[in-house]
Amino acid sequence: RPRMIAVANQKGGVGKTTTAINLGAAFAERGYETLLIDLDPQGNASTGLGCDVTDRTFTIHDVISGEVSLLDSFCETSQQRLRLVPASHKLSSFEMALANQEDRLNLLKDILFEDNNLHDEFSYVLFDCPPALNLLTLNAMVAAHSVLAPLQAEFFALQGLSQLISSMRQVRQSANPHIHLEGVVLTMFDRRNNLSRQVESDARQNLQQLVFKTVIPRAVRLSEAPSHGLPALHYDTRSAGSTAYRELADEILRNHTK
Amino acid sequence: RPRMIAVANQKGGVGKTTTAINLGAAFAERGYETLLIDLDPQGNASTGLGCDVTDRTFTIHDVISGEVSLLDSFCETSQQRLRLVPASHKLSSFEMALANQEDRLNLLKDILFEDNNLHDEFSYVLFDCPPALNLLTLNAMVAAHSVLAPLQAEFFALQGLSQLISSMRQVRQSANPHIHLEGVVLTMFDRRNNLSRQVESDARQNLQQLVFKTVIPRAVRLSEAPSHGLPALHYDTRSAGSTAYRELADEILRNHTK
Ligand SMILES: Nc1ncnc2c1ncn2[C@@H]1O[C@H](COP(=O)(O)OP(=O)(O)OP(=O)(O)O)[C@@H](O)[C@H]1O
Ligand SMILES: Nc1ncnc2c1ncn2[C@@H]1O[C@H](COP(=O)(O)OP(=O)(O)OP(=O)(O)O)[C@@H](O)[C@H]1O
Ligand SMILES: [Mg+2]
Ligand SMILES: [Mg+2]
Repeated sequence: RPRMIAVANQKGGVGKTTTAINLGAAFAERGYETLLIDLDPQGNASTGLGCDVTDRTFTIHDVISGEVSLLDSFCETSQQRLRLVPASHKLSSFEMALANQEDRLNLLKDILFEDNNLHDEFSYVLFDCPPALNLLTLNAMVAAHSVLAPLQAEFFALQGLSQLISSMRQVRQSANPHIHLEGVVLTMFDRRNNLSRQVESDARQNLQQLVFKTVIPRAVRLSEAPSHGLPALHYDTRSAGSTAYRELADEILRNHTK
Repeated sequence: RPRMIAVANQKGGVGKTTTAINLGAAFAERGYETLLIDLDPQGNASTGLGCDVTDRTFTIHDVISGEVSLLDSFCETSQQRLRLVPASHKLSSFEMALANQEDRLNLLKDILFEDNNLHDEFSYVLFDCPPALNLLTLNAMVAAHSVLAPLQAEFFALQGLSQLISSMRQVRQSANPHIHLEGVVLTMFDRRNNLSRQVESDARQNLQQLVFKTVIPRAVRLSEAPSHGLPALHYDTRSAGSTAYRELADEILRNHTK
């Protein structure tokens, strides 16, 4: 069965989408069939992979509302073996619409587990989550095996980490006994900046081996790539950002084969 | 009556909290009594002004649920004339808890208008909004006179602007005929970076005079200040970030006296 990883952090702008896109592309490059599901109403992962609002025949919102099967909703990306289920603005009313539904936390999980084809098709499924511990993110945590938390090397981002971890613990106790932390990855790291180094040392001290050895540097090519609808691995394959995400993929793959 | 400004943008990490704190401090420095209401469950504006989770006697959640009056919930900050109503984690269940309540969009507005003392006490009220077009942000848009939208000079941030503006228009048609765009302020701007300059020229072309002349540069002192619980205007008064936020305050004040 595919390994499912939720890329989540309620702090905004920490690199969730950039990590989901480029880690997905790196898994695909290494031969693993990968599916990226965009759960953010902003739809940045969809746009960043070249699937603009007008190109989205079906979205994850259509899948969750039962209008189309998961298998019919995939779209191809520029990266072979990386497929996408795009987001929709309609996701922003998800919470309000489902407030009274009993099994509202299991919607995503039920869809993914029903679909036997998924199990044969993919090795990895990544969820790009919105910047909130809301019903969409919780659905991803209930469906996933693990949470990958990008941590921007900044003060506010470090503050929010304990809340993210405690939410994950609550999901483990109530809805998904398997969910664990895949790891924390430092993003937008600038070696010359005291604050960056301070956040790194705090994180490694508190979380130890849960913090990936791989650190993603602040690299302008990572923020340019989405405007071309490409992962950075395609946009500028030898750039520092591309190299770092390949290293992160290798580190995760090593952990999975241990 | 105080002018109420919602600092909002559903894109995460664009500088909403940094703008709310430092613009608030600049208004206060210029002699205007200012109240900052932290509507984000993360509580970054509260922490950034030195009001840690353990110091928060009352929060905006307590005020909205009717447990305490607005006037009793203020706490002082290091800046004279700048007061804060802190956030609470409980805000994250706001949406779910109020899904069935008829007047759920007017809760904040009703509290602010009932309170006559507020009218005599303050010249400005700023709302720091969470990274979502959810019930909390919509409540701020219904209560406020205007929306101030920080725009990070990046591709994904520019993408989200049209959705923010269309949400504001919907609020104007349905719940608050006065709401208008105070302006868009470019943040984390780096003159040496092509993408930054590209985003600026796109924004000024599409939105023209709605984009403030003042541009907030990427400045490390702005991201260091919150770990000391101080606005940058206190932490490093002569830094580029502090100067830029003072200029922004002056530009807004000039617009208000025209
Ligand atoms: N390592 C990096 N170096 C430079 N820029 C980066 C890096 N990672 C991400 N960015 C840029 O920073 C901004 C925020 O990143 P991104 O949108 O991936 O974060 P996010 O956590 O998904 O945001 P949101 O909370 O809104 O979903 C984007 O404009 C992105 O292009
Ligand atoms: N002009 C700037 N220069 C450098 N760093 C900045 C600047 N403005 C904000 N920052 C830093 O960037 C990060 C994001 O800013 P901030 O938290 O204010 O954004 P936000 O929009 O409030 O985020 P969220 O969507 O999570 O509420 C913070 O760590 C902040 O300290
Ligand atoms: Mg994102
Ligand atoms: Mg904020």
